[in-house]
Amino acid sequence: EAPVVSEIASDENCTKITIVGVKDKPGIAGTIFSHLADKGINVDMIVQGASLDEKTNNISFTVTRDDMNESVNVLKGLLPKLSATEVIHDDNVAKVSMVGVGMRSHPGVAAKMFSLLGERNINIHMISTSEIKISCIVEKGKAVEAVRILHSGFGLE
Amino acid sequence: EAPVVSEIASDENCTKITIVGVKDKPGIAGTIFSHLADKGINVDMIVQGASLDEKTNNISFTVTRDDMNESVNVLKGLLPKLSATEVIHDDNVAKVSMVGVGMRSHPGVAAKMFSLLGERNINIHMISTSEIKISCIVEKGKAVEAVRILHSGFGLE
Ligand SMILES: C[C@@H](O)[C@H](N)C(=O)O
Ligand SMILES: C[C@@H](O)[C@H](N)C(=O)O
Repeated sequence: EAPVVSEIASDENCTKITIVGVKDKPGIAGTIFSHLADKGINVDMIVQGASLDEKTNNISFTVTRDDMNESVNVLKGLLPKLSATEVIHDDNVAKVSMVGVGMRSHPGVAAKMFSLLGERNINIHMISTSEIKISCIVEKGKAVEAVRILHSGFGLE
Repeated sequence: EAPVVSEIASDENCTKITIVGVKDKPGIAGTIFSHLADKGINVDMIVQGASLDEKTNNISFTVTRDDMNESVNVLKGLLPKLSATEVIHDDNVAKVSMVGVGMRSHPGVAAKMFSLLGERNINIHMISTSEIKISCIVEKGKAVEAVRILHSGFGLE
């Protein structure tokens, strides 16, 4: 089927948080997100790439602005238990998402989204994809422009 | 709405690839995935966490077994252009996914998935989430057990 991008939107009520240097062993992710869940914190995107050394890894995620400080405090409290290095956070971000069908079987769709943003000098901080949704975290001030150029590039004006 | 996990499945035709130390500047992700798309390579998950230093980043993604070698070669060819360090890859992996509704607004769902896997000593290599799907990359040999314990833990026997 031809890939159909049906919706492009941004969400500026978004902050990104990364816990750095956690042990890459079973149970760590469960511990982190259970502690956040216990505080009633809704986590939106969770993104973890592959460990480079199979010893440590970093886990990035996003929460609303209201939950950023509490999330950071929860993670800082866990640093010793996780043997992790630090927690970094940034509230100057927004999520830009493209929703569609058939996107996985069309390798060019994600490439085109990333290229359109790159051509306008919009840096992509985080990426998460599924068959029906591609989400990028960008600088908050660029979210409106990002949606506009993606609408234009994908013919959704 | 109560979170409803409707489906839990694994995909063993999965290999993970990471390009390490790419420049964290606009256009890099577009370049990488355009080159892969030009070869007709279907990329499944793309996962990029936040850069730690705003200078470099790593990008992980998955492709089928048939596409792993070509993907690695494409990336190796791009290393100079991207000022990247290396390409790492692992074919001893599988994707385990939970599909549901209302998962984003229920912070405990991802935490429970990660904890169930952790309790059985199943290490999580990569994580990618959306409102309706949580995907984890684990060791291939653990995929069947992972699906079984998640079915049991979420009451989907
Ligand atoms: C690392 C890569 O995602 C880069 N930040 C880009 O925007 O293309
Ligand atoms: C880093 C973290 O994801 C760890 N590998 C775990 O399985 O919990």
